[in-house]
Amino acid sequence: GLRVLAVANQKGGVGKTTTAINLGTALAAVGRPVVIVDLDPQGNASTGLGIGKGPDERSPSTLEVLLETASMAQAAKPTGIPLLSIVPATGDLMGIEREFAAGQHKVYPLRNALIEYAAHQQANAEGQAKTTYVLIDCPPSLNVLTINALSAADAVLVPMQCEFFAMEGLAQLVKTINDVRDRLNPALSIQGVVLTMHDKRNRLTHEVEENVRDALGEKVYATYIPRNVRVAESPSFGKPILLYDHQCEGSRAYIELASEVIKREQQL
Amino acid sequence: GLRVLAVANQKGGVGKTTTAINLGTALAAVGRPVVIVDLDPQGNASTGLGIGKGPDERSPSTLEVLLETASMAQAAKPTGIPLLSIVPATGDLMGIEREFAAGQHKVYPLRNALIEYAAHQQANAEGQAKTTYVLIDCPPSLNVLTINALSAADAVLVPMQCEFFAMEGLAQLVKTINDVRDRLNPALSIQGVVLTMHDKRNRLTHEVEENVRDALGEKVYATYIPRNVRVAESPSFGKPILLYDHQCEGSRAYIELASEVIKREQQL
Ligand SMILES: Nc1ncnc2c1ncn2[C@@H]1O[C@H](COP(=O)(O)OP(=O)(O)OP(=O)(O)O)[C@@H](O)[C@H]1O
Ligand SMILES: Nc1ncnc2c1ncn2[C@@H]1O[C@H](COP(=O)(O)OP(=O)(O)OP(=O)(O)O)[C@@H](O)[C@H]1O
Ligand SMILES: [Mg+2]
Ligand SMILES: [Mg+2]
Repeated sequence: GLRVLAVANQKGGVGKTTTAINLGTALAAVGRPVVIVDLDPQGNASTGLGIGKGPDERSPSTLEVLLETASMAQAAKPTGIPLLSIVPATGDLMGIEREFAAGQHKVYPLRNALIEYAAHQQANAEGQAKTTYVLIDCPPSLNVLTINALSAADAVLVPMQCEFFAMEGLAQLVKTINDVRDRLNPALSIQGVVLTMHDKRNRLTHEVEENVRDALGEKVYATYIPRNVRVAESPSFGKPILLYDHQCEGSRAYIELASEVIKREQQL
Repeated sequence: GLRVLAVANQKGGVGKTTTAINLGTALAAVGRPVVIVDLDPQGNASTGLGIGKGPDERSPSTLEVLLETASMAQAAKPTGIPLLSIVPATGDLMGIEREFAAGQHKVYPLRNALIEYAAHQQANAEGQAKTTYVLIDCPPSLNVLTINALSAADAVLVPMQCEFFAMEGLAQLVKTINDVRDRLNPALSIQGVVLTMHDKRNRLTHEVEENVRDALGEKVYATYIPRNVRVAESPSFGKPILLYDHQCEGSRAYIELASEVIKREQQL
């Protein structure tokens, strides 16, 4: 079957894209099939995985999946990494917000597309037992694109930067998740919160970590992602950190996070 | 008169709020009256300037200004810093997006509110010659809130992080600025692009800086803002960096940026 995780936080620059790319790669590295859905019109996850911007390189894209003119299976593209594919995004995705807001479309086509994809995977599974993970990289907003992701997801994975403003938007995010659970998707829960850009030398990091663990307890993964310049460099080579520098702290942290995510999934 | 700058970039976490707060403070420090408009439902600029979250501490807020139930003059609150005030934001601002998108309101109330404010300033100026700067802190999205800011602004100030994804969203931002100029606000231009979180020790910083200066030339300010942990700490004390640690590199950079902004304004 499918297991869909929305990687979401409306605070900008907290490591959503970096987590979708590298957690996705780490899950694939331990044998789990993964599809990343790039739901940000900036298309950072697509670029970070080396998908070009030429005329057809991103077609069909997430836009066509939301407009229901292409299926997930048609839009998912190989990344060169075994078991990892991505449904890429282009700037055209920006237009959908206006279309949905004006009420022209069913607002939740991503949910339907994933249900169809699950059936497709099932039919082609040839007895493959492994769960396919779908990681949805959300834009920094609680807009109609992120609501689509929350309505389609089984759970939410929330990256939180170890910086002062980290806690500010959390109440809004939790309220939005609860709204979507009540109205659209009764199964939706927070799988976990991952601390990112953690810097042991920095007092602010420890303050934020203490606050976040006090407030959210068990929800916060034991694994945190250290601030590591190799992680920031890797997308410029179109590669996840595990390929760019698999020995560095960033890679080890994402491999650890992958095993913690799998463990939590198994406990459900 | 008024001079309105929208601090905008849909890429998240690039230093929009940090620049609005600290450039605003630096302009006030050299005798220019400044009003910051917090246009982000997360309210980071309001929190970073020490505005509490108690029941009335942020009322009226930016929401009431957009709904035209309060004027800018009524909503602008003192910050404790001479010549610097802020129109604060609350999470309720999120609801406006749905209201605007559904076509219930004139889409550009911020522009009207600022025209009215300019008249108000003029009437109360008692011969004060100085221009009042209005800095609008935009959310990380090209949504109806940011379009409001662009329709109300004289120019745009674009913070760009010295990281790989920095250039990715630029084309979309420039296209949106051009669209707003053609349809709504013929005077709109880019005042400048400021490089943020610049780290001399980091190869990626130099690569990005070279790319950005090649692509945008004169538009890029000579001043860049260094990555400096004191800058990240200051909002946790509800203070701008100039008050928290006026000797540090971050403070000096924002003071330099303020003089460069003023110089550009004078050349117009
Ligand atoms: N562990 C890390 N160490 C160092 N840099 C990092 C780390 N994680 C992310 N970054 C860098 O920080 C910046 C922000 O990360 P990223 O773009 O993944 O955040 P985001 O939440 O997806 O942003 P947006 O809100 O714009 O979608 C990027 O330049 C990225 O390379
Ligand atoms: N020069 C700097 N040195 C160190 N840290 C910085 C600097 N500028 C900003 N920061 C930190 O980086 C983070 C992102 O900055 P900020 O919140 O201002 O960006 P933003 O563009 O307003 O984000 P959003 O897209 O969510 O509105 C914050 O935690 C801030 O404290
Ligand atoms: Mg992202
Ligand atoms: Mg901000």
